[in-house]
Amino acid sequence: MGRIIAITNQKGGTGKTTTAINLTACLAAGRKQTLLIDLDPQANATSGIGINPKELRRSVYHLLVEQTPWEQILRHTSLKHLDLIPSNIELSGAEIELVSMPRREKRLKEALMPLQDLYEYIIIDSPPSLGLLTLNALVAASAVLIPLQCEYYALEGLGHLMATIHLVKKNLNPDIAVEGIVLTMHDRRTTLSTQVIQEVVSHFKDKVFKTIIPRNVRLSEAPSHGKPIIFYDIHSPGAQAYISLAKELVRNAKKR
Amino acid sequence: MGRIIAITNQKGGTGKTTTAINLTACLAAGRKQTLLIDLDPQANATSGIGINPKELRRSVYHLLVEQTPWEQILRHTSLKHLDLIPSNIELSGAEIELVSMPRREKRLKEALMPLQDLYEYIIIDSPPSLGLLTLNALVAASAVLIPLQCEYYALEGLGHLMATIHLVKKNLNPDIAVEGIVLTMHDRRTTLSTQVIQEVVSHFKDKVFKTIIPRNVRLSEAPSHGKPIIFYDIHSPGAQAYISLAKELVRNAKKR
Ligand SMILES: Nc1ncnc2c1ncn2[C@@H]1O[C@H](COP(=O)(O)OP(=O)(O)OP(=O)(O)O)[C@@H](O)[C@H]1O
Ligand SMILES: Nc1ncnc2c1ncn2[C@@H]1O[C@H](COP(=O)(O)OP(=O)(O)OP(=O)(O)O)[C@@H](O)[C@H]1O
Ligand SMILES: [Mg+2]
Ligand SMILES: [Mg+2]
Repeated sequence: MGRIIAITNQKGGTGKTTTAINLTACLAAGRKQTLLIDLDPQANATSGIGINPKELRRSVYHLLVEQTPWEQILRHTSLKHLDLIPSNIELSGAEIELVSMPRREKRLKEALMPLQDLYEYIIIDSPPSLGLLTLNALVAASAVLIPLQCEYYALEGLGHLMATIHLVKKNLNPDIAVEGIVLTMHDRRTTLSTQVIQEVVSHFKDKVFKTIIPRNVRLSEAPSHGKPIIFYDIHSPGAQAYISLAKELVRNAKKR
Repeated sequence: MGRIIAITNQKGGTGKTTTAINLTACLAAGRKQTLLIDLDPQANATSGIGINPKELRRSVYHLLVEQTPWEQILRHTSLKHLDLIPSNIELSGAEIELVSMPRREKRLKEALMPLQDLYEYIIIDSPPSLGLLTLNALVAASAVLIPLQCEYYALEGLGHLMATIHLVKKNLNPDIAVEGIVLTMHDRRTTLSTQVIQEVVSHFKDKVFKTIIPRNVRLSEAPSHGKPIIFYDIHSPGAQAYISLAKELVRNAKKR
């Protein structure tokens, strides 16, 4: 049974998509059969991995709202062992459409059931909000990975995110647990970064991944080439950090 | 009649809140009677200007959903000529609640009518989505200011944002127009920044503000002190850039 991990943080721009693409690419490079799900209408994970959202006839919208079979939506990527359920602009209407649908929070969970036996890791990239799309990710997942920019506003939103995960655990998905917080865009030169890290580590202790992702311009260049960092510049600090994060994730799972 | 300007971009983390706080502070310092509206459940504009969202009994939620009079919600800030309609966590339920309400896109527009004669500038900080909250901002406003990070993903989302503004203009608010695109977090050292700027300027020509906001750590430190940049570090490159942006905005209005 594959692990379903939601990559979630309602704060915008904290590195959700960058983490989703690069973590899945590193897991696939380590020969773990991996599926990436783009649950954001911005479709950044889709384009960042080299697929043009505008050319898609079917997307995750159809999986959620029209219950189209996954075989008609799934795409192979240029990476062996990494497949994608893509997104496109049609998804932006889904939140309003889902409001009046039965089992509106469980639609992704139900759609992924047949896929859990085919993949070791299923990773979901969430949009920057706590609406019905993110709720679907939190109900489908057994673990939540939280990318957190080393900035003040990002820290402020963490309490609300944890409270929401707690509510989902109580009312909708008893299996969900926080896999860990990943500190992203860390800039060694600023005291702000160091202060934020100290605050997060003292609060959340072993729930914070040891791997810290540095601010590295190569990470923000890679998506314009449609490639994960390990295929764009394997020697960059960004690539090395995501390789180490993937190893840490796999190691933590073994310890349980 | 005050100008209502929405600060909008569905891409997360592009500098919407940082621009909303610092632009309003500079307008107020220039003795323009200014109102900042925080339309994001994250309430970053509220805390960034020094007001604790957790202590509020009333917020913009009550203005939109319960039609509470604005006098019971408005707060004065520590800056002369700058008032705030604050946000807090209650707003996160508003999007689902608004779906089934009459005139759901016009509620902010109607609530702001009495305020337009009291302020020269009313600036709205939007959340990172194109849902009903942002739609309310686009219907209430006569101008849209678009902060755009000098990054690839930010560029990708611009087309969709322009298309949405066009739809709002056609169906909901014929007065709306793009005031301009503000390039933010520009890092002179990276070629990516320069490439994005060239692409935006060649596409959108005079719709791009001449003032470019540099990446400046003082801008990300200021919110933890609850102060706009001009009161945290007036000599910083960030403060100088927002002073110049406020002047450019006022100058452009005079030219029309
Ligand atoms: N470690 C890093 N170093 C440098 N740039 C980064 C890093 N991580 C992400 N970025 C860049 O920062 C921006 C924000 O990252 P990203 O889009 O992954 O965040 P997000 O949380 O998915 O955003 P959204 O909330 O819009 O979904 C992107 O332009 C990305 O390329
Ligand atoms: N010019 C800048 N230089 C350095 N840091 C900046 C700059 N502008 C914004 N920041 C920081 O980058 C982060 C994102 O900015 P901000 O929160 O203003 O974006 P936003 O678009 O409002 O995000 P959201 O989509 O979550 O509402 C914040 O931590 C902020 O302090
Ligand atoms: Mg993203
Ligand atoms: Mg914001």
